[in-house]
Amino acid sequence: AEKYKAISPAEFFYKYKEIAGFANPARALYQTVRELVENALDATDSHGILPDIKIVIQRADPVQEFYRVTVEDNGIGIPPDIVPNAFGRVLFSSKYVLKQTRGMYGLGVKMAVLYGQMTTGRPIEVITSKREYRRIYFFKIRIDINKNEPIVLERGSWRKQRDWHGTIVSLTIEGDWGKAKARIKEYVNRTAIVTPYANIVMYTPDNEVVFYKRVIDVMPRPPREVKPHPYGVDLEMLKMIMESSKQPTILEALVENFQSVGEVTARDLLTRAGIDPSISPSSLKEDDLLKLVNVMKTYSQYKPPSSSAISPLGTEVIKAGLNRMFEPEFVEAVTRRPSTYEGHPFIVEAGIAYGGKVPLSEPDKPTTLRYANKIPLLYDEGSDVITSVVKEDIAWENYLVSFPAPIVLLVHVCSTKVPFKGVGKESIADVPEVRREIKLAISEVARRLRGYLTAKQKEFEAQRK
Amino acid sequence: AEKYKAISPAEFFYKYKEIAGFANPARALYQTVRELVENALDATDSHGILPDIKIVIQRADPVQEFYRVTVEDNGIGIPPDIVPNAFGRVLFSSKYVLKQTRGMYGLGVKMAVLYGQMTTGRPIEVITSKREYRRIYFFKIRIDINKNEPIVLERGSWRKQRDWHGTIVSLTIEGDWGKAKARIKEYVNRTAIVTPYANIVMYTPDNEVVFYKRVIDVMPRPPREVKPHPYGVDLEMLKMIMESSKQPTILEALVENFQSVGEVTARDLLTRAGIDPSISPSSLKEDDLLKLVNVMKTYSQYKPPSSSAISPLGTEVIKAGLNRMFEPEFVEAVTRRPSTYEGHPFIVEAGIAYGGKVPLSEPDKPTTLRYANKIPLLYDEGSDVITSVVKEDIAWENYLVSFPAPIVLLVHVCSTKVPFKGVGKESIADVPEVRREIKLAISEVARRLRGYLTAKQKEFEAQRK
Ligand SMILES: Nc1ncnc2c1ncn2[C@@H]1O[C@H](COP(=O)(O)OP(=O)(O)OP(=O)(O)O)[C@@H](O)[C@H]1O
Ligand SMILES: Nc1ncnc2c1ncn2[C@@H]1O[C@H](COP(=O)(O)OP(=O)(O)OP(=O)(O)O)[C@@H](O)[C@H]1O
Ligand SMILES: [Mg+2]
Ligand SMILES: [Mg+2]
Repeated sequence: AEKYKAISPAEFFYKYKEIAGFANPARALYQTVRELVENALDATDSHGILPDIKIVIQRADPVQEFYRVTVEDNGIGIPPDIVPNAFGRVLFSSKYVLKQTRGMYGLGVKMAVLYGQMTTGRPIEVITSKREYRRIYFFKIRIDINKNEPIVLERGSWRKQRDWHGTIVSLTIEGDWGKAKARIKEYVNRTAIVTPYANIVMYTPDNEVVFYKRVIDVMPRPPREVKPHPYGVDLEMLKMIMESSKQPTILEALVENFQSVGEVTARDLLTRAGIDPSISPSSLKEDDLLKLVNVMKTYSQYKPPSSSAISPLGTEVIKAGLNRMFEPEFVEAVTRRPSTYEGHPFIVEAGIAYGGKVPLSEPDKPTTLRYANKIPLLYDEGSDVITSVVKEDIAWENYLVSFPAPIVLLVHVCSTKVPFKGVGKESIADVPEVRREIKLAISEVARRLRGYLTAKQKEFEAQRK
Repeated sequence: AEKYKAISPAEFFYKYKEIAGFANPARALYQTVRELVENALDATDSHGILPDIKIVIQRADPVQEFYRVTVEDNGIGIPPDIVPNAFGRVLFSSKYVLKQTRGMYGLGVKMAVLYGQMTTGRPIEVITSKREYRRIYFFKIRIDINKNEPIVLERGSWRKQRDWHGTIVSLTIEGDWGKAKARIKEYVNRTAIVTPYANIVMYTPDNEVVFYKRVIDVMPRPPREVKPHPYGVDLEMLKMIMESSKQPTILEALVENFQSVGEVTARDLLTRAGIDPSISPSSLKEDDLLKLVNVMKTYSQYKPPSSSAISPLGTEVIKAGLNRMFEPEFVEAVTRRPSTYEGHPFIVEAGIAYGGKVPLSEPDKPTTLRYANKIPLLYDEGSDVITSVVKEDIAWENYLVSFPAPIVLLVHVCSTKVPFKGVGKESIADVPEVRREIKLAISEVARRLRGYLTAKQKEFEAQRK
């Protein structure tokens, strides 16, 4: 007889943890550092706070390969009534809104909690306070996997002694520092390249201290939440909007719930869909909704999607980061204008560093640093659209570059929704609009490199005479 | 202010549907056919029923690219009280047990329902009956995305007029037959290669009929559910077992809940963990559980994991499938002995077909047909361990093969848990134990091909004299 049953999202991701990057102890240690650091940076630079991030990885047991991973930030902190769900409920997040952030799934830190629970049995510890609070709050939390609910094992609070705000997250997991350390150090290094405005210090189990000091005070403008663009609409979204709208008419419901839709545009859309603008939103029938979705998706007279929800690094930040890390003889960066795919605005940025202390590349392609929403992508490069463009769409010889060469290429894709191929966030899918922008961005910085190499060549020949 | 919220698994996979393979209308049409066909085959061949599968894809609208996809099978059917959850609740499945099946996530058909809902608004229709029933049951179902619950829009039943059992699933989605048809046909063709014991007929929107007739009555032995093997244990699993066990002693709880653990072994494990075998399961403390997990994972005297839970194709089925599809001059197949990774038993099988009507391969590698749990894998070959082994670990020239050549290589990995890289089930992760077995299986069939090519060469030279 068949055993039919439902499982919670916590049980699902506990069972299939490899899908979220927790395939083995080495990858789990790497992913845990990632998830905590990405949360810490989201809590700072998305809110105009210059980040101070401390990462501590220590052996937690003399015999077993258990590691205590602690990440501290000076970010916005978390309200105490929110903490249990934030760390103890899978699919709970503050980032389910239309705004560019590193986090998006409501899963990251919970995966680390689950992995700690199943390998060491130890709960996660959280200390947090917001700037306006007088107290600091402390929690020990584990996850009830069956119910997908937090279990608060301990809680406490105390009065602030000094002006502190931020969050300290600590958990103990099985890991493999020997296997993982090169990648973890690479991840922190690559993070520092795109956050030259952050202080990042890491203490390792080998008693090393890795320190990336802040070199600029300029930060990317923080992203602001926006309403969806009509190009991203679908039947279910429109239905949900109309059912929950408190507006008296469908016209006002459209204007309130979509960007780039003012009264004139809304009236135009409704006319084309053959719908009376004055009827109430909840009275729309199935056929009308489908007609309206089709009209909204094919209408060609909207203002383009707002880019206030995306937060590119900017050329100043990219160049500062590449300069600090590689001390190149030549550096350039470009931030493309906003584009969209499926109603989501996105920007592609590229940076190029050449010569100086830039290490020699592979014999067949430039050293390529992939980024998505400011997150360094280190694995699965074979299935990433950036890798594909660099290999197949750029004729490097046209830019006077032959490999190996002392050249580093940085490519950053940022969006309200980066089309990741999996919840482990390691590679970007080959979406045509995005691919096109990546190619244009890389060609742009490659052209500028060519200009430099040509001038350098001329100067060299002039000197010879 | 931050907007903290929880979402249901239905909303999560609706929001991030590209992660499950529903990235665009062409891929969605492909994935919908896949999910329905895989469910139909699971309902037949895992239960000793020779499959009769009918696939119908028709244009559902004169203007819009809407397609009605219907799959009918002669399988075990679904109880009427189960149908709403089976099709309307994400993370509901009969395949969350330790047994090899194509399905595993409890997500597949629900993704298709969600996609139909958001692109056409139409519900899924299900007709089903079990062999022993006198009635046939009918449902029209949509998903309440917010609550992750089914909404039954219509239901009915009627008396059977003839001895029918099985399931008919029909839904209407936006698709792109022009872009998807080559891949859909390839998928059905590749399915037929490993199910030569099935009748599969497909009716396409171009009014074509594709028919793969049953050519053998031999089926792989159906898999049988097993208890977990101690090598796959973790702290959370052991805790859940001990808390829910009705056994009076920890000794009996171990014997009841794990395979390869009889009384002698259980006593040995408990002794090594310093635990009294007569205490009740729920009285174990945290430290004891962790000690016991460590002992169980490192103990070296178990019987190896049972392979009754896995269901390899077998060499007869593989050869019949390759012969029917390619009419080669040479065909061979091998089924390796069971192996394990992380407590999960797995088997790698390989088949090779050469000459005859086998098409010419690429200039650098053999045409490779990847399969996992009898499912053909068509996308993401770049990140699949099989591709990696074929390219990097096999010196084809040692087997007298130089490309291009009229050679097809089939590789099948089957397990109680195939280490897929994503919920879209397109590529297998590089797990060391699995990689090793793939290499050994391919080497084996390549050796036999070499034997044939050597004999053929000798015969050719003998004839020349
Ligand atoms: N260091 C932190 N400072 C402030 N808020 C935090 C911090 N860490 C976690 N949070 C809060 O907890 C929530 C859950 O974090 P989690 O990592 O599970 O999901 P996410 O970051 O939203 O998405 P993703 O799964 O993509 O990481 C976050 O959305 C955020 O609101
Ligand atoms: N044609 C069918 N015949 C019998 N049972 C079916 C059929 N289709 C679906 N089911 C039942 O519905 C359940 C849910 O199907 P669904 O495709 O969502 O998940 P799954 O097949 O278990 O896993 P996966 O997400 O990997 O496909 C199945 O587990 C099975 O019990
Ligand atoms: Mg996160
Ligand atoms: Mg399925």
